[in-house]
Amino acid sequence: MRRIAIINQKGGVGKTTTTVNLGAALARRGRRVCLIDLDPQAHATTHLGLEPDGQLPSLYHVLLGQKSLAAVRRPVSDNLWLVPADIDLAAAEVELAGVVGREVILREAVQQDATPFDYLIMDCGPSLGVLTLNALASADEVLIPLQPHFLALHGLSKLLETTALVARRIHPPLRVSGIVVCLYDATTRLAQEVVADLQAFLERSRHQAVPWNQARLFATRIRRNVKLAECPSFGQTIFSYAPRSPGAADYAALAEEIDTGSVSP
Amino acid sequence: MRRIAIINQKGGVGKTTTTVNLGAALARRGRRVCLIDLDPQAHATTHLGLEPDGQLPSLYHVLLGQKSLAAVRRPVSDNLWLVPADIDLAAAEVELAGVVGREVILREAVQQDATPFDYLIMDCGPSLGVLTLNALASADEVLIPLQPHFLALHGLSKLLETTALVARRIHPPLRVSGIVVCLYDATTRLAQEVVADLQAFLERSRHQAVPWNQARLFATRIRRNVKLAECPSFGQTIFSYAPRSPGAADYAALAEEIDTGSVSP
Ligand SMILES: Nc1ncnc2c1ncn2[C@@H]1O[C@H](COP(=O)(O)OP(=O)(O)OP(=O)(O)O)[C@@H](O)[C@H]1O
Ligand SMILES: Nc1ncnc2c1ncn2[C@@H]1O[C@H](COP(=O)(O)OP(=O)(O)OP(=O)(O)O)[C@@H](O)[C@H]1O
Ligand SMILES: [Mg+2]
Ligand SMILES: [Mg+2]
Repeated sequence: MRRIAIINQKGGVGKTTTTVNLGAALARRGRRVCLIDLDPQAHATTHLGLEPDGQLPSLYHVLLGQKSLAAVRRPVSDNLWLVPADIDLAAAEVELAGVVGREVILREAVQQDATPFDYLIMDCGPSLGVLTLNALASADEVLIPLQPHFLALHGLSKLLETTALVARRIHPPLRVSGIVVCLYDATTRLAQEVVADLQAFLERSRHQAVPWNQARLFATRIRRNVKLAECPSFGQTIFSYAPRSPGAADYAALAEEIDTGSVSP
Repeated sequence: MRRIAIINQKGGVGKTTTTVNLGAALARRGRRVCLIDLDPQAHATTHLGLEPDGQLPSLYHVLLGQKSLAAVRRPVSDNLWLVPADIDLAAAEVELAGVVGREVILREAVQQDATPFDYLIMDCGPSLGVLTLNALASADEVLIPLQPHFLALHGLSKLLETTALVARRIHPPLRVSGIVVCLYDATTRLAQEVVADLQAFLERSRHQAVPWNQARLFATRIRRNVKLAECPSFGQTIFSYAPRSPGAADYAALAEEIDTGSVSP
């Protein structure tokens, strides 16, 4: 099972949109995919048509040791399952503050989960707090969605260092597998310049003894496409809502690239 | 002095862009403006050309009682000052966890600050943690930047409830003054539908005994304009970088609307 944490502490860069639509695209390729919503704002949960109203059996109950992952997991569509978040997850950050091994509770739950999946994909909110640390400690791969704006590279270094720290202290198998450019405005020079800066940054890292010297920039870029912003309001993924849109094409290409290692031209 | 907290727990909706450019626009109108960066990611600080490298005298030192606001405040341009954030602010959330009155430390510092300003504008990160609570407890007005996407309204209710709670328990003068639509894509039906939903929501609230029944939707909408995304990379506000751009026109109009209560046509 490939365990992927979708991480970026910068807000609004496409983490949730990527979790939901990449997950759906992999499911359409016949992979069994389990999504986990680790954001107290529960956007992946809402995106898939559930109501996080405080009544939902959720990841919160798993982190507090009250339920197993299997007990709160729900089928979404063929090959696609979701472990939802709910608003009480906001309290978890505080409630877990004093607990021993608070960053590895999710990892334990995943290890105890007997259900076979091909992919586990974890959506994190815009922070590097205990919920995000749980994702990092449970993952073998980190996928970083990144909006090609100025502050993107600034935040990236900090994020990579945090990943390295978790890898060293808590979970050695962890590695940054890749960065995916999201919200890509091909027409703007800004996007092209930031992507060029990003490629140069990754190139320099190749020759350094840093844990992300194998990180790749995915060839697939997710272009800005209003259909991707519309489908959450119908509780759907892009593949049900607008299967012929550029958004659907881009996430299908990303899934192929992640699944096989390359994209058909 | 008008004390405005720029708040939205949703990531990437234009909080920092609004803090910096609204602040600059008010300064250009001759108002004395002090910006405070309350986000450990320090984007407002970086936007204005400073380097949050752990060496900056910053808001962190104020929250820990080591320095006054005046001691860390820096002039940015005419009429515009900044109290910067720095990376060590991330530790504040944890370090303040046990401290009595941890949500009102900034308010005390503001009250002890003898320097006369017309506006205090506080930029918050995408969370409702102790740093954001400090902003709410120090503010008399809350300004909510909002991207007209589906999840905007979802998050708004939660945000308004939090504001009401702070007002009731910690800081009674607090009120939501307004919501400003940011990243507005006038060409998309999605943006128009969400704005219509927002207007309906605010209209319904008028007749309820809720603390936000006076909240207004600003007439000024900040349109999506790549110039606004480019200027941080030069450490500039939109008014130095691209003074004739739609981004500059929109923030100048917002400043007029906030300063005078209405916009000249
Ligand atoms: N490629 C795209 N084209 C158009 N809209 C997009 C695209 N990707 C994401 N969006 C929209 O942009 C907004 C931010 O995206 P999203 O919520 O996925 O980011 P996020 O990183 O998960 O944010 P947060 O930090 O708040 O968790 C959402 O309203 C989403 O619908
Ligand atoms: N009107 C606009 N037109 C084009 N780009 C914009 C506009 N407003 C903001 N941006 C860009 O969008 C990105 C997100 O904006 P910004 O950082 O201001 O949001 P934020 O709410 O402060 O995010 P966070 O939740 O991470 O603090 C930034 O790269 C910014 O430069
Ligand atoms: Mg998200
Ligand atoms: Mg910001």
